[in-house]
Amino acid sequence: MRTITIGNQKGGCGKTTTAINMSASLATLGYRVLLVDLDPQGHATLGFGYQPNDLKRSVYDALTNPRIPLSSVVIETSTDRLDLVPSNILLGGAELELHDVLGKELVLGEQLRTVENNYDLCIIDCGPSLGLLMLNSLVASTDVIVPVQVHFYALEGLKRLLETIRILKERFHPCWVEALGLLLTFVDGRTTLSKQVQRGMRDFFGDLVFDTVIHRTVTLAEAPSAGESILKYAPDSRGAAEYNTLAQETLERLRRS
Amino acid sequence: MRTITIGNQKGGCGKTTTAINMSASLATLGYRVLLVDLDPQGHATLGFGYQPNDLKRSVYDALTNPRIPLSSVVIETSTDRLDLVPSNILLGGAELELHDVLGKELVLGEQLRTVENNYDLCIIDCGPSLGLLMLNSLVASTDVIVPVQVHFYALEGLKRLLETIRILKERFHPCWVEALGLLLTFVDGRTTLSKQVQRGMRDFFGDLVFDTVIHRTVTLAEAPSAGESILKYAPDSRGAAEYNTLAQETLERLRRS
Ligand SMILES: Nc1ncnc2c1ncn2[C@@H]1O[C@H](COP(=O)(O)OP(=O)(O)OP(=O)(O)O)[C@@H](O)[C@H]1O
Ligand SMILES: Nc1ncnc2c1ncn2[C@@H]1O[C@H](COP(=O)(O)OP(=O)(O)OP(=O)(O)O)[C@@H](O)[C@H]1O
Ligand SMILES: [Mg+2]
Ligand SMILES: [Mg+2]
Repeated sequence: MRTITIGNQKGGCGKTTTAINMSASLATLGYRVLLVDLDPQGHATLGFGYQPNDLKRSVYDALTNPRIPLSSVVIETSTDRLDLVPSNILLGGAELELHDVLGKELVLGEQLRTVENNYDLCIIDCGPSLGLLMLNSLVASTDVIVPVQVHFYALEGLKRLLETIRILKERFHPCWVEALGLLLTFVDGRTTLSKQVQRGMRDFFGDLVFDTVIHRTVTLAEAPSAGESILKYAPDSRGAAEYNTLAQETLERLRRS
Repeated sequence: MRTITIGNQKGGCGKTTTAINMSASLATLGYRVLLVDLDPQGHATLGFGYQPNDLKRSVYDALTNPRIPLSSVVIETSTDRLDLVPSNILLGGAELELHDVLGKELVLGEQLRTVENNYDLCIIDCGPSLGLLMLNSLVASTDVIVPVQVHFYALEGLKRLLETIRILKERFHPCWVEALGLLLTFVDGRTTLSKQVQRGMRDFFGDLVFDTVIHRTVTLAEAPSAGESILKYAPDSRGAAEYNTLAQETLERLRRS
């Protein structure tokens, strides 16, 4: 089960939108996909029409109580072959609760291993932080995709994130996660600034940058309010086409790596 | 010196853009304004054309070494009557360094008091976190403005922020900061989602929401790359007009409170 972290400590750069829509796209292509909501904000959970506060069990339980099997937390989504490990605000207390636990960076990986035969791919939606949850995600992953919003401040902070990932890999064993790619998001085809930032990103990071970019579109922002992925909400939209193309490019990169 | 925190732990909701352009607007109206960059990312510093890594002294020095007077860190900007306390990545180490210092939440306020006769208004640009820096900002402030990006997830998280501010005020004495208002940012006049979220915000928060809203415009995103406020970069733009109107509404609210 290839496990992909969707991570960037910057807020609002398109992590959840990418996690939701890439998962839906891969499932629609025929893969069995598990999407893990690892953000106490529960945005991926909301984005599939669930109310985080109504959950009887969530990822928090699976992380803090090893006797609760992950399979008892997993719920289905309206997309075939796409299951969800939902999250809610309780997850905000996990870091404190696990503080003195030996192997606290490994708990997510251990739980994911108990279901790995049921899925081909696992996608983990991280919140905007570099704390224990993100660490669990990276340690449990084979790959990481970094969504990067295309604006003036895009480059700086990104170098630091990649450096952080590198340092984490040295400090935690085993940790095989590799950067699968940087995904440019909120692209605005018309502005000079957007073109400049894209070119700057490709000059500096080369092939690490996905060929696929995600343009800013209204339907991508609306889909969560309907509790659906973009493939269901607006299947003919540009957002749906771009996330389908991204899924294909991701599969290609996974095969090559 | 009325001191206004521009704060929201959510990333990319318009804090820096508001801090820069409101400060410039108030200075242009004739007030003496001090803008404090309290984010290790140094975005407000970059937005006025400075390179954070080239700074000889920054807010980090003033916070961690009481023998460095704030006045020796302050630099001018290209806008008359607008000075800047710049920041850089060193500030990221301040929280750790101040960890065992008695009165660590008070250090910014103490430094600001040493210059308060030189300015009418102080604006503090906070980074996206609820840590020691934000705490210093709130404890040093008389008012807080919360920029809120208008999108599906806007309401939840916001209630938690206001609750956090309330709790902080109870725990730290003295702390008189009051919410001056919620500023709706990235408004898109054309989409249903944007209108729905705005209405939801005003229904729930009433008069706390500023009448002025900031629409998403290309020039607001471009101005930082020119190292200028929107008033200099595109004085006839919608962004300039809206931040000027916001400055007026802010002054009105300050007088009434
Ligand atoms: N390409 C796009 N076009 C338009 N809106 C978008 C696009 N991508 C994301 N959005 C919207 O922007 C907001 C932020 O996106 P998203 O939630 O995916 O970011 P995030 O990185 O997960 O944020 P957080 O750091 O809070 O977890 C959401 O309201 C989302 O619907
Ligand atoms: N109204 C707007 N229209 C277009 N672009 C905007 C607008 N407001 C802000 N931006 C751009 O969006 C990005 C994020 O805005 P900004 O830096 O002000 O947010 P922030 O809350 O300070 O982010 P952070 O949490 O990283 O400090 C910046 O590139 C900025 O130039
Ligand atoms: Mg998210
Ligand atoms: Mg900022």
